[in-house]
Amino acid sequence: SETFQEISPADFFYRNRDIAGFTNPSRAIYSTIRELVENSLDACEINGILPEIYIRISPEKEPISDPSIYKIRIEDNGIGLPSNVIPSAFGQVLFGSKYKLRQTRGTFGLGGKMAILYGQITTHGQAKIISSIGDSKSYEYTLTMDIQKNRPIVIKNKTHGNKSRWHGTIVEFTTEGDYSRAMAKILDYLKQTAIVVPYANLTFVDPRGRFYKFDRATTLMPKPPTETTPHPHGIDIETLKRIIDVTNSRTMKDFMKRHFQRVGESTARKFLEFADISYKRKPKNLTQEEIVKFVNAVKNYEGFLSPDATCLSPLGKELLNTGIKKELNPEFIAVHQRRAAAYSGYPFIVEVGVAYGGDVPKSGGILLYRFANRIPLLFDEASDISYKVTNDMMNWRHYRVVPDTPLAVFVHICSTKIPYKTVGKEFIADRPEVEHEVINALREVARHLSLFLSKKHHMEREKKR
Amino acid sequence: SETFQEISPADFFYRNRDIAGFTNPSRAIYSTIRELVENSLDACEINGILPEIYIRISPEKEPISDPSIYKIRIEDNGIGLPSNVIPSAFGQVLFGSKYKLRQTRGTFGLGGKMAILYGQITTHGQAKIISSIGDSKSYEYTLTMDIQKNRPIVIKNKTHGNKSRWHGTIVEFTTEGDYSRAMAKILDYLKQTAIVVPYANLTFVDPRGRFYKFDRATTLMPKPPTETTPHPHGIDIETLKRIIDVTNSRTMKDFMKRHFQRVGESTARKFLEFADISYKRKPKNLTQEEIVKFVNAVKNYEGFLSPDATCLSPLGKELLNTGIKKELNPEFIAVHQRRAAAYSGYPFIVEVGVAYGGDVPKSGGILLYRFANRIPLLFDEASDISYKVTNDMMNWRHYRVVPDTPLAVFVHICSTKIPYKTVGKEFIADRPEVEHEVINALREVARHLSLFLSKKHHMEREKKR
Ligand SMILES: Nc1ncnc2c1ncn2[C@@H]1O[C@H](COP(=O)(O)OP(=O)(O)OP(=O)(O)O)[C@@H](O)[C@H]1O
Ligand SMILES: Nc1ncnc2c1ncn2[C@@H]1O[C@H](COP(=O)(O)OP(=O)(O)OP(=O)(O)O)[C@@H](O)[C@H]1O
Ligand SMILES: [Mg+2]
Ligand SMILES: [Mg+2]
Repeated sequence: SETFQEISPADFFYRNRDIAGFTNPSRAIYSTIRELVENSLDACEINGILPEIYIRISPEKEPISDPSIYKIRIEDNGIGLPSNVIPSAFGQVLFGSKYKLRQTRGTFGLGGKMAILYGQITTHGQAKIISSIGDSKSYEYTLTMDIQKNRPIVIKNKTHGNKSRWHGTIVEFTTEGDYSRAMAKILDYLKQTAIVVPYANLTFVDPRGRFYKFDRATTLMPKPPTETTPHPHGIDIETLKRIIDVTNSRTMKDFMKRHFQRVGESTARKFLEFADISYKRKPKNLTQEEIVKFVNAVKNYEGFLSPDATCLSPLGKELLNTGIKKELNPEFIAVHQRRAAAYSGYPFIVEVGVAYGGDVPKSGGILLYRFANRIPLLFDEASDISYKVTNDMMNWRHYRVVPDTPLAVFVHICSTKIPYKTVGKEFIADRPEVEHEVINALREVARHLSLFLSKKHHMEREKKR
Repeated sequence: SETFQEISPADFFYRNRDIAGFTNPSRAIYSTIRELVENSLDACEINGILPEIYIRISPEKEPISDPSIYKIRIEDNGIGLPSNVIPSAFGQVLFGSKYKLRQTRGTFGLGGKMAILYGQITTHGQAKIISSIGDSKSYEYTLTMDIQKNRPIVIKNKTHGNKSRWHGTIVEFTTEGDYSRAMAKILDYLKQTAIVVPYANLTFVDPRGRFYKFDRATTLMPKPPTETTPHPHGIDIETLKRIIDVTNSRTMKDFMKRHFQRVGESTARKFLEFADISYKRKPKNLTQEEIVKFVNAVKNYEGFLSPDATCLSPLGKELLNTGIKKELNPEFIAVHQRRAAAYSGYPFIVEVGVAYGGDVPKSGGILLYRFANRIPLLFDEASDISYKVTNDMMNWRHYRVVPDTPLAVFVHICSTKIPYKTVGKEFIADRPEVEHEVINALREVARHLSLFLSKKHHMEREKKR
């Protein structure tokens, strides 16, 4: 007869770590760096801090013979963490500060822990975390993860004075990595991060002691993304019940206005009339049938304003233009930002750029750069919606683009919830609303490219005469 | 300042249900059916029971206007469940009987719960489970899931007499689905399941009351897969520490022989000598350094026998041949089963078939059928390793195959751990060892195809003279 078992979420992601991007020492060291950098950038940007991030990978033994043991160290000047949450933030899977409706790189409460977990199972090491929120103290923890219980084990715990009122976080641990195989991707990741985060100072020291400095190109930071309330179209029975549980509203009308974005007096009344629920009804008294009625009505009601995108923080045309120019020095650039759209109640903005000539490679198809919430996506290109739109759906011939045209396409999507297909955050699912935005954005820049190419063609023919 | 939160695994997969294949009502009803059928087939096969599975999707309101509310009911004659685990098996995420080293369809402890969860958040319904292990009692539970706590809530609980000593499980709940959009995929899934599970009786009744019967083509069942012990190459520090925790071995030599597959007296001694660990050492006394030394040595030692594949249950050439013939009635078939291989200590067997002519479509590229542990994979084809090998790596021209050749390729992989790329089990990651097996298997059948095509070509030229 069968034996039954429950496992913790840490154990689940330990057993299935390839699903989170920790497949082998080469992929794991890449995922380690990207998860840590994304945590540091979030910790700076959310709080309007110009990021200063220092990353070092140093060999634990020489000579290096990959795969090898490395010490990973990352330092940032972000908001830091309060002492009491440090062990859980770095030692408990499904714990974090990003379970909100807000545009952040982090979303699962898992990434930093996966990096530490992989280091622990390959080197038996301990992770050291030092952090301060910028007050008079900084806190140092040495910890390991109890994977079966999904609990941090604090080995050591020190409090230091913080005279300089430094704020930030330092994370240090050992891990097995194949740096020589991952190097190109790691450098690519940092370089592309510098394109979309041009206000950050990134310093990377590799195992051979080589310095890579990505100096900030501007001190102008885009407005930080803000937390928003749910849109009615994002509501299902579970979400509704949770809001009812915590509400102080004494009427359904007030409930609608308080808990949903962009619902005012008249929208609330009209919707409740459409849903056939009395606007005076006490939310906590709704019956099961009324809850189902509400959720069905919310899906069918067409009178809601579209989701508010002011909470989002897109790159902007200027930043995208500058980044593409710096990366490819092209003969021609066109960028376009679509108006905000939504899928399942989540607002999102698509921004694209197309570059022609200059350093754009002449062969090997269209060079595609993909970004989501300012994160460069470097793997599984062929599974991504942007790849499908760029290569299968766009009719480039219509815009005078032929197989050998040196073309690069940049796609950035920002949202309160990026529809990643996997926990490893490498590609985006093909949602029809997202597909619609990407293809229309590409057609817009392709139009400008087409005008340029026809002029260029015309001038070249003139020259020949 | 940031606020921190921990969430349960049920909450994690609720928020990220698209990662588990529950994206929208059309995809969700497909995923619901496949997760339930896979549970029923496991419950039969693991125990050598000829499967009798009955699936019914019935509309909760007429006329149907998709997406719509449906009642889902599935009955099987499998091994059933003991009363005390029924609530957790169907109401607690990351709970199950398949966290073992054994070839089963289930692997995550999540699928059945996702189906019930999606039904609950779209219809506020309750799930009814009736099960018996074939003794004098059967047990009926009505339950819902507390998603935030990841605990089942038992609403009702009845014990019935079981005079007929029936064994099996019945699962029933309501869910929102878009059956008209999902219908083709659901029927395809059942039809392809019948190909690789020809000893099962499957009955499906759709929302319009139409019966689809897939009668068993044979009563011969392949030997059931068995549970196996870890192979040394599958060991990391965490796994080693867990085995040390539970071992009764008093020497490292005995530890090696008892806990690892295919390690006998001489292999144990030779390996421990290679690892520079005394074979008399008590496992529970190993120091941290010795644990690291052991794990590093295990990766580098080349004297281990390859992982034992006798625990696996491949389809077999005859079954594959019969299934392909029944599906496509081709002019020519070739099938091949590779010898067992391994990745990361997990044994796997690749079996392929190629079919030409008959009902194979003449256009639209090579028709690819993918299976893993006898599960048909119907989505995300372009991301799957078999697609890449079939379309990007195979040089079909070399085998006389041209763009309009009516060709179908079948790939089945069985393993104690299928390297799925996602929790939704729709495509397989490109592990180099798996890629190697698939391409060599395809070349083998392509050779036979090539001989056939050249004969056919020759005979057609003869005819023309
Ligand atoms: N460098 C840092 N500075 C400040 N806070 C941090 C830092 N790194 C991690 N944290 C905190 O620890 C939490 C957990 O991080 P972790 O990477 O595990 O998950 P996440 O970033 O929330 O989501 P994801 O799994 O998508 O990365 C974060 O939510 C954040 O609150
Ligand atoms: N029809 C059934 N008959 C017998 N046992 C069942 C049945 N359905 C589910 N179970 C039991 O419930 C457990 C949980 O099922 P669930 O589908 O949630 O996870 P799983 O099958 O173990 O893994 P996966 O998430 O990969 O499907 C199973 O492991 C099995 O023990
Ligand atoms: Mg993170
Ligand atoms: Mg299952």
